[in-house]
Amino acid sequence: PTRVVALLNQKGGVGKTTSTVNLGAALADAGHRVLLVDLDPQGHLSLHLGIDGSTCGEGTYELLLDPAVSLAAAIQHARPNLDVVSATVDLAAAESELADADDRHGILARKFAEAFAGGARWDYILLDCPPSLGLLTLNALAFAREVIVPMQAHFLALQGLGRLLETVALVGHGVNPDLRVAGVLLCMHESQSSHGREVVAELKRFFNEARGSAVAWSDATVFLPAVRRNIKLAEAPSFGQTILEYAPTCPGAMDYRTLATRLVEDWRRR
Amino acid sequence: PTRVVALLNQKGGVGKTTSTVNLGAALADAGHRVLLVDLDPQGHLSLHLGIDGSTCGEGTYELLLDPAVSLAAAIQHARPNLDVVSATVDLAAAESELADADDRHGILARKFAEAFAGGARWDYILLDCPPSLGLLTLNALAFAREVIVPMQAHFLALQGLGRLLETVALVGHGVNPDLRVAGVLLCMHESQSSHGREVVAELKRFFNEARGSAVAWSDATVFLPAVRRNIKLAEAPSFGQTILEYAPTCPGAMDYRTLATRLVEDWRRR
Ligand SMILES: Nc1ncnc2c1ncn2[C@@H]1O[C@H](COP(=O)(O)OP(=O)(O)OP(=O)(O)O)[C@@H](O)[C@H]1O
Ligand SMILES: Nc1ncnc2c1ncn2[C@@H]1O[C@H](COP(=O)(O)OP(=O)(O)OP(=O)(O)O)[C@@H](O)[C@H]1O
Ligand SMILES: [Mg+2]
Ligand SMILES: [Mg+2]
Repeated sequence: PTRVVALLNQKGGVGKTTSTVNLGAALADAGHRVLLVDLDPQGHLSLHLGIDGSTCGEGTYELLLDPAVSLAAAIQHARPNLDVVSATVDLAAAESELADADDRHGILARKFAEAFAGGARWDYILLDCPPSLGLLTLNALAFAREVIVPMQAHFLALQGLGRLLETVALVGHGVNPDLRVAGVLLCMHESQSSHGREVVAELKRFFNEARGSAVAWSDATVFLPAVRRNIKLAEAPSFGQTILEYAPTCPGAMDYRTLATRLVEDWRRR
Repeated sequence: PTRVVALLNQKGGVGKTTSTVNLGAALADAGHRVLLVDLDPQGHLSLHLGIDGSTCGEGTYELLLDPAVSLAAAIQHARPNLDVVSATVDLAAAESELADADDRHGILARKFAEAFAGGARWDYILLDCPPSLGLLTLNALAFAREVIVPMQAHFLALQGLGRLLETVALVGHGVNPDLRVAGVLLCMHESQSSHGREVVAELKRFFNEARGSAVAWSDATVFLPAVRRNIKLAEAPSFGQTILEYAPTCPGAMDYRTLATRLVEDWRRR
């Protein structure tokens, strides 16, 4: 079955795009067919991969706004096994342009349903969300089967988690009852910090208390390994490269590869 | 004259709040009268200082929405020389609630004008902006005299700068002709990284090319020292403390103190 994962956090600069690109690259490198969808008007996903979102024809904006545009028309082959749907700054207008559209949260899901019916197949679809809980993120949540929350193990980062889970719960009760929160992905992690350890302990306590309950995060975990802070991960996008291309043996590359392997095993077992 | 500074960056998690609190604390500690205004519905500024924004009576929301609320009613004395106007999550509704208000970008400026006329005085007013270029940020820009842009020396962080400066230029040409961009404050800086140095060089080149022109950033600089990445800065808010209270001799405290001193000297010279 296709795994559809939304990388979600309304807080900015927490590692959503870096994780989407590098997890996607690690999965593709391991032989899985991967599609990355950029839902952020900043267009950093395409930038990170060295793709020019504005010259590539149809992208996320056209896919959401134009009923005549199919998913196939919006897909670029970025790397072997790694397809991309690009975002451009036009996407910023989507929120208002779609304000009166019918079922404006289900557009992404519908375009994908049509594509699947037509035989399109990937093993993993990763949705890079913008730092907000608006229409673009809601389209991701209406389509996704799971949510991964990239975040830093900082006190201030914990504060937004409640509101994020509320939004997931809302969509889960409404339009997407199978939506699950798979867990938290710790990014830019500094393992020597006792503060970091306390925040991680707090997260684990929170998820443990939800075990056996009816919430969407009742079997959520804190993924290990944490992705360590590693400047190579910030350098790679300036060359339009994934971390596996830019610095295949650096800690950042190791962490994302290990994460990809663990997620595949996890998913296989369920 | 009162320095009114907006700490601005539509990108999230770049150090706006950490810088507002700690620069403010350093200025207050040096004997200046400081007011911090939280314009972010996340309310992290109050959280950072150990103030409960929701129980403190009037805050930014009431100040913007209720003509009967004066600035004086919204002020809390957080520390010696350090006053605060708190934000609560209600502030998230301000954008839509003010959509049809007259001169909805000038509300903050008007409330302050009334307060100044009544004799209110601070040496420095720092405005902590949310990660967006919407109504709350525009109120900051309509009132501020200068803009400081906290950012990380990362490739992806450079990408949003153009749009940020466009917005400043718009407000500068319209409602606030004296608005200047004082410069960029490098946050979470890793000085050993050659990538960081390249990004800093790029920023300096960009500002040098603007010298002598008519833009709002024609005398902008990259402030030194950069504020180094230092986990203490992420720990302090979990205790409701400024860095000067939490770890007065750590690199984070040193950097913000040095910065405060340099800014004061800079401002004195102009
Ligand atoms: N583990 C890491 N070590 C060092 N730098 C990192 C790491 N992960 C991400 N970065 C850098 O931190 C910044 C923020 O990361 P990223 O853009 O992935 O976050 P985001 O959540 O997608 O941000 P936004 O909310 O703006 O979309 C980027 O400059 C990125 O290159
Ligand atoms: N120099 C630093 N070293 C280590 N951690 C830092 C540093 N500066 C800020 N942080 C931490 O990084 C995170 C983001 O910082 P901060 O909240 O100040 O950014 P922001 O721009 O105000 O974010 P937002 O856009 O959400 O308002 C916080 O958890 C903060 O504690
Ligand atoms: Mg992103
Ligand atoms: Mg902030």
